[in-house]
Amino acid sequence: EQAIVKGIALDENIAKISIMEVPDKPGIAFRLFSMLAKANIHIDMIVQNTNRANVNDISFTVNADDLQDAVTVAQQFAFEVEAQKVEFDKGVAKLSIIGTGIVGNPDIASRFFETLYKNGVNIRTISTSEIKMSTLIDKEAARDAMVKVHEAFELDR
Amino acid sequence: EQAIVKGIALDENIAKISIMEVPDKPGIAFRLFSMLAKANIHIDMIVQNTNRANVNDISFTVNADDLQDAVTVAQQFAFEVEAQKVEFDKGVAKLSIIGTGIVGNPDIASRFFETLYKNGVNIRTISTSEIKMSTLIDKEAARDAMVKVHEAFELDR
Ligand SMILES: C[C@@H](O)[C@H](N)C(=O)O
Ligand SMILES: C[C@@H](O)[C@H](N)C(=O)O
Repeated sequence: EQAIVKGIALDENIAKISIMEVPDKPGIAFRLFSMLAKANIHIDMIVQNTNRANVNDISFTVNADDLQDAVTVAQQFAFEVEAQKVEFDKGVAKLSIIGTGIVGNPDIASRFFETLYKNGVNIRTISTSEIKMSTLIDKEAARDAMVKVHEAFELDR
Repeated sequence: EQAIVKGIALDENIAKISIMEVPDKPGIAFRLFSMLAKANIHIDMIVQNTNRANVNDISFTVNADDLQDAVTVAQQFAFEVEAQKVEFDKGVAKLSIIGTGIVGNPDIASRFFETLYKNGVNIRTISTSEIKMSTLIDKEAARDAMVKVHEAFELDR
């Protein structure tokens, strides 16, 4: 499938919450999102990578305005499942490239990540689908990074 | 936005590779995907969660047939950046729910994860977008899990 980048999206109005070292066993993710659902907290993305030593970290992003409520739920959850800690960060933005067939093609990931690297931007989180490749980066760097990525994919023409 | 689950997708023909404890600084993700691009390895998904103590883990999935080539690249990369180790796993499958507005709604994540929990399925990796919520689970459990998730979202009607 031909890989085509169609646009860049920047969401600066988000905050990230990570619950570190939750037990890696069935029912844990369910419990967290069930509690968030009961609290009516709207979720933007969910990221969980591979485990290590029977624990794992679960991260999710919310609208910045919902951070306080989400942290309250996350802390209650962390306490109940005996996770290590809750981390949260409002200084994060989601920068994504959007297109068709884009994940399959590592050249696109490579160019996206290269542009961030060349501008000294650290990639804090990565989550992808066939049509969207999203990164979480420092909010302060985000506007400039978006312009650079736009140029790198020649989207101005 | 109304959240609607339209379908379930199962991909059993994948393998997962994780490079554990890479340095968490700019240029690392670029280097990995640049090497994978040079080796012409087609990527299905990329997952990286929040860091800890200046290191992070980067995971990606490939077509099961490409596992050996991808591991070769991953090991070379891990050596060059002094990562802790490379893990890989062919016994994994990607089970996803597809729809519109689905991530925003934690009730959908909750029901998806609850179904897996009730069937004793451990969720190994989670990656989401607005239209797709993907999990990596044990391949052996995947077919049965797909049927159960299909039922849970009443997609047979
Ligand atoms: C960590 C969490 O995802 C756990 N593996 C679960 O299945 O709920
Ligand atoms: C870990 C890796 O993603 C690193 N933070 C980078 O920017 O390349």
